[in-house]
Amino acid sequence: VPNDELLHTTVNELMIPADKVAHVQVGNPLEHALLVLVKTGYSAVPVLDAAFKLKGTISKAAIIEQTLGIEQFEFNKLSEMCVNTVMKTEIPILHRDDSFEKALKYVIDNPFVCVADEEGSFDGILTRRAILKQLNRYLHT
Amino acid sequence: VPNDELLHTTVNELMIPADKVAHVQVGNPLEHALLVLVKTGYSAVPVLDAAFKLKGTISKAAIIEQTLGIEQFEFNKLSEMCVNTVMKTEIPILHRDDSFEKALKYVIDNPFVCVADEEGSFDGILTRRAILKQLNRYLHT
Ligand SMILES: Nc1ncnc2c1ncn2[C@@H]1O[C@@H]2COP(=O)(O)O[C@H]3[C@@H](O)[C@H](n4cnc5c(N)ncnc54)O[C@@H]3COP(=O)(O)O[C@H]2[C@H]1O
Ligand SMILES: Nc1ncnc2c1ncn2[C@@H]1O[C@@H]2COP(=O)(O)O[C@H]3[C@@H](O)[C@H](n4cnc5c(N)ncnc54)O[C@@H]3COP(=O)(O)O[C@H]2[C@H]1O
Repeated sequence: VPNDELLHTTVNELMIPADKVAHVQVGNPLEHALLVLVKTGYSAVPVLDAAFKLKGTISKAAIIEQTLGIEQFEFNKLSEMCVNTVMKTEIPILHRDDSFEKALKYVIDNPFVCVADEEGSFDGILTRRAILKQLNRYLHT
Repeated sequence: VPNDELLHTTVNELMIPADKVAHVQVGNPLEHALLVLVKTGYSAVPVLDAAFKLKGTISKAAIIEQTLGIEQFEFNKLSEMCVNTVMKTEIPILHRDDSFEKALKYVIDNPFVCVADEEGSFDGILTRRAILKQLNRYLHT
């Protein structure tokens, strides 16, 4: 059954490992977080604490939204606020041994999903691109 | 052959039609474009001209990058520059009757792909989410 191969792929084989993932620290001011996002070119990245535990994700969108004042953008606010007040903490999480099928379900609504172990230590991320490349490979064999 | 159904789906069946796609006009100042992106919540949208022809795409990332000065972010620049100087014009384009397979290839490297007709009139967009939902449907039948 051709589907078997695809369905037996695990998150571990498709994820980007932690050491290759750009991230920000939970205590950083928003201005620093925005700089990291602009320099790495990513629209959103994981947020970790000093012990490398996963705390949430933060996006350019969420940061810019903070600057939306009544009349115009108020960018000075960025140096006054921290990542922890703006980050998203309710995020889906995958484990290394989760199936392709579970990963696919999660990326339908999320450009990327964080991978962590049972202690909450950050392992990496699973991206839509990885799922799409795997699908493309599978359709061409 | 189960793959047949998937491969016979066309862009037309999966795309978001033009009237449901947020966009900006080629002559808008960057400050206006950023406001549209922040209010609609999208990280990037198509750029059209007054005749509804597709001109390119513009992202929050590209706009924010313009504000990156030597020492800090210089947001006043946003009212001084227009969409046409910052938009991406080298973009992949799909046609309504293109195959699922061609669409899949394009979304591997692009979160969304613009759909246009031979005259360059904007028809809609094909998103990664649409491809992933179709894959999920196919794996569950
Ligand atoms: N430096 C680069 N080189 C080549 N292509 C690039 C790129 N930056 C972005 N892209 C392309 O643009 C897509 C959307 O990137 P975005 O930053 O919005 O959204 C990204 C970003 O939020 C996050 N992400 C991906 N790789 C990351 C990394 N190494 N570190 C941190 N976050 C990452 O996962 C989301 C989905 O990534 P995905 O690969 O599916 O999809 C990526 C990829 O196809
Ligand atoms: N208002 C909303 N409601 C529900 N979910 C939302 C949402 N806004 C964003 N998302 C989710 O976040 C993903 C990334 O959105 P993003 O704005 O970065 O990237 C989007 C955006 O740049 C563009 N896009 C999608 N729908 C659009 C629309 N109606 N008008 C203009 N651009 C659109 O296509 C990209 C990929 O979209 P995709 O659907 O694959 O993936 C979307 C979707 O899964």
